[in-house]
Amino acid sequence: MAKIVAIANQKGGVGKTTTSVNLSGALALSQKTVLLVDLDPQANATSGVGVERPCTTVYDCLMNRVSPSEVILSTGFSHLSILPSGADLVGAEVELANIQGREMALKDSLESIVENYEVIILDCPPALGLLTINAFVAAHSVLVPVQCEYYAMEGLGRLMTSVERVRDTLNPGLELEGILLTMWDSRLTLARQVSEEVRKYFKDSVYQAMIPRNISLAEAPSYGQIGVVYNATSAGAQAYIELAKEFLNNGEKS
Amino acid sequence: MAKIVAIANQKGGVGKTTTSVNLSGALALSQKTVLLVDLDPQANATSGVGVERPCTTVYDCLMNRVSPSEVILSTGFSHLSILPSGADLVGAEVELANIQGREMALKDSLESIVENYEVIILDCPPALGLLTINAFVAAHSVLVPVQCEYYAMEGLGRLMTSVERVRDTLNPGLELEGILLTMWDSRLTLARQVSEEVRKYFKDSVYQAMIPRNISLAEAPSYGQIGVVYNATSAGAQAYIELAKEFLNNGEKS
Ligand SMILES: Nc1ncnc2c1ncn2[C@@H]1O[C@H](COP(=O)(O)OP(=O)(O)OP(=O)(O)O)[C@@H](O)[C@H]1O
Ligand SMILES: Nc1ncnc2c1ncn2[C@@H]1O[C@H](COP(=O)(O)OP(=O)(O)OP(=O)(O)O)[C@@H](O)[C@H]1O
Ligand SMILES: [Mg+2]
Ligand SMILES: [Mg+2]
Repeated sequence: MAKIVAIANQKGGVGKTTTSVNLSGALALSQKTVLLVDLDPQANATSGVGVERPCTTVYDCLMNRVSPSEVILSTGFSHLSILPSGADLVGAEVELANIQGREMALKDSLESIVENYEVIILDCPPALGLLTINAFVAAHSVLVPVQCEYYAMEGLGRLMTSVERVRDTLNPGLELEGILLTMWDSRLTLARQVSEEVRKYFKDSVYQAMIPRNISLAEAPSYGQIGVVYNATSAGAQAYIELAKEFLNNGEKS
Repeated sequence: MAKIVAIANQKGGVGKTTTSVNLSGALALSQKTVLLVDLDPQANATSGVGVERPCTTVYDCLMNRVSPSEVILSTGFSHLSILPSGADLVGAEVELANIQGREMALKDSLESIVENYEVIILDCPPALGLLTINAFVAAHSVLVPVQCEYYAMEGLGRLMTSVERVRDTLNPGLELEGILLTMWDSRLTLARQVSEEVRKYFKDSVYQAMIPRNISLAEAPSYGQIGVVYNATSAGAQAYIELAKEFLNNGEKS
């Protein structure tokens, strides 16, 4: 039975996709069978693992009841598969709104393939709309990337409220997997202030691993590569490998 | 009659709010009367000009037909006012969906105050949903911040398609105000590659002014200050002042 984790934060550009792709990659490197689900119409996670213009996407699973096993693609990385996104997903938020059980569409869809993977990672769009709510309903936990900048802290309260609301209604088992500090730059006072504030408030929920600002993480997707493989010895890649270890250790404890 | 400009890009974290706040600030410094409208439920533009927890927001204008003149607040910066956002705006996308003329709500609301300002800047959320569509319908033009990174280029086609669709249906006068390269770092190959690609494709629509990655732009909001005032001689502030000059020059030509 796979552990399903949603990577979410409504603040834009905080590293959700970079974390989804590189955590998936690092877990695959440690021989876990991983499925990455791209729930963002921007389809950045899809291109981030080198997949171009898929003909069927997660939209078909949510709206046309196509089984994910017919849409899932292998990537160039062993142990890592992707349920890709595409521009058609833009319509899903509006179309889902009028359907009975609209929050359960992803959970119902993944049920048929959940036994085939050890970890399923859900990359969410920068909003708390129906696609992200679907991810919260389908997931066992939520991992929240937080950029070490001022605006990124402001939305955390609302994100936690949204998680709690889903826990109280549609998914009683939903937990906080952890808070990940991203684009950390130890030379910047702002980064230190934000990370201290986040650790003070979220205490042990914050990963020890912090992801530094590292250019090779931003370069990797332009080559259709995953950062942890594109430049394995870089500070960014190493940080995601550390994160994967911490993620697996936390999983053994619970 | 105010010139109304939407600052939009569905990619998250590319500098929409930083551009909205600092372009507004730079225009106000050159004695233009400016209204900044915060259309993002995250309310970053609202806190970016130092306004905390406003009791009425743009939500009341869109949903409860409250006149903007009763919601607009002055900021600590002369010539700059704000129509603030708040968490209640989260509900607007879903609530608007079922209303007749849902795309015209903002345009209709702003009509009563458009004579009071020379420029109105609309900060959009990271999505092409109903709030951004409302901005496209109300605006004369769209200014698109593009971060000098790989993922930021991917969504530009879809953004332009959305602008064209609104031009063909609800707002025939809608134009592209310009493409602004943000978080530019001349030392990075990736930034040079992306900026060359964007200039090749969008030609003269790309501003000469490029906004460098500059920490004081990210620090300013934590003090409730606008970058162009917080650290006026910084490279970031100077770039936004250059942008404002170019913006005003372009306006005179058309
Ligand atoms: N640690 C890092 N160091 C350097 N660049 C990074 C890092 N993490 C992410 N980036 C870059 O920053 C930009 C934003 O990251 P990313 O797209 O992963 O964020 P996101 O939260 O998924 O954005 P969105 O809200 O649009 O979905 C991307 O161009 C990415 O390549
Ligand atoms: N030129 C710059 N130099 C350094 N930091 C910047 C610059 N522009 C923006 N930032 C910082 O980068 C982060 C993202 O910028 P901003 O919030 O303005 O983007 P956005 O597109 O409005 O994001 P969202 O998609 O969430 O609305 C913020 O923390 C901001 O302070
Ligand atoms: Mg993303
Ligand atoms: Mg913003």
